[in-house]
Amino acid sequence: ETPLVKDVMSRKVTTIKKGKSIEDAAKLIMKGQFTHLPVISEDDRLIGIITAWDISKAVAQAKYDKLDRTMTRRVITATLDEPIDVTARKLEKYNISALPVIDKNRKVIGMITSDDISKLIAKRR
Amino acid sequence: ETPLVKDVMSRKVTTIKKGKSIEDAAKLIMKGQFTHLPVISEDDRLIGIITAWDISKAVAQAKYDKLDRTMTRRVITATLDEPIDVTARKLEKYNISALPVIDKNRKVIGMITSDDISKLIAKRR
Ligand SMILES: C[S@@+](CC[C@H](N)C(=O)[O-])C[C@H]1O[C@@H](n2cnc3c(N)ncnc32)[C@H](O)[C@@H]1O
Ligand SMILES: C[S@@+](CC[C@H](N)C(=O)[O-])C[C@H]1O[C@@H](n2cnc3c(N)ncnc32)[C@H](O)[C@@H]1O
Repeated sequence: ETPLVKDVMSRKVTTIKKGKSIEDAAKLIMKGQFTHLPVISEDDRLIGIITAWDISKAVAQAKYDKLDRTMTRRVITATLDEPIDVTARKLEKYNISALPVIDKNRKVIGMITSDDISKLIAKRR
Repeated sequence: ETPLVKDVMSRKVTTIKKGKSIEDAAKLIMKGQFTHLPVISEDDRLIGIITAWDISKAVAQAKYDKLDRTMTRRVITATLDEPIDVTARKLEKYNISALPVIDKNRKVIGMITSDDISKLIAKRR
């Protein structure tokens, strides 16, 4: 019986509004001890994602831009009833480690990460 | 049959010598498209780990230190013959996403990440 995203995801998600800075993003990532931060519009729709990796790349290039110029715009997402092997294949295909879970209005209602999927293996035995 | 670390890990690993800078680390992370970079001593032993998350934290605190002051010194590691459910439990316990695989001389011979473990779920069906 393959679990679904809604059984494995984390419902507590931190997001950031697009007008904020890279430093604001870095502070949220540090406080929350996570790595992927969905970016949302004024009306709470998902419009991008910024991660510790993107911030690290800004350091590598010594190029600190606005948040909406640094974030990834084409976000790979998951839905509640998606079987997690489908999710795991998306992560592998794009070499990414987390997907925002969205509803049909592009509201972010959860996050599912390779850490969450890996926990299913942690429980065996 | 629980797979072992050696069946699932990546043998191609990038490491960084301790005398390098945070910017050097950020450049390797960007080029390699990974997130965790083991730090090694002059004689190739594992002495720390630096990640995109640590670099992001440096941005959050506007505090750019030497590599060996920013890295995590107490590294959680894996060994070749470790069953991956044990590995997955370590990742969960410490809220980390990757473990350097070391031999008995603390040489880094691989990396195992939650992305690698998640790929086992991707293959089902
Ligand atoms: C190719 S990944 C490699 C590092 C790591 N696996 C990760 O997920 O960050 C790095 C890039 O993927 C992007 N990324 C991460 N999660 C994403 C997602 N769900 N959708 C689209 N891009 C994503 C980040 O914005 C970053 O530019
Ligand atoms: C608590 S984790 C949270 C973010 C993400 N899960 C990760 O692994 O980076 C962030 C901290 O874990 C540390 N870390 C990552 N992998 C580690 C490992 N194998 N052993 C010890 N510390 C590690 C990093 O240096 C960073 O300071």
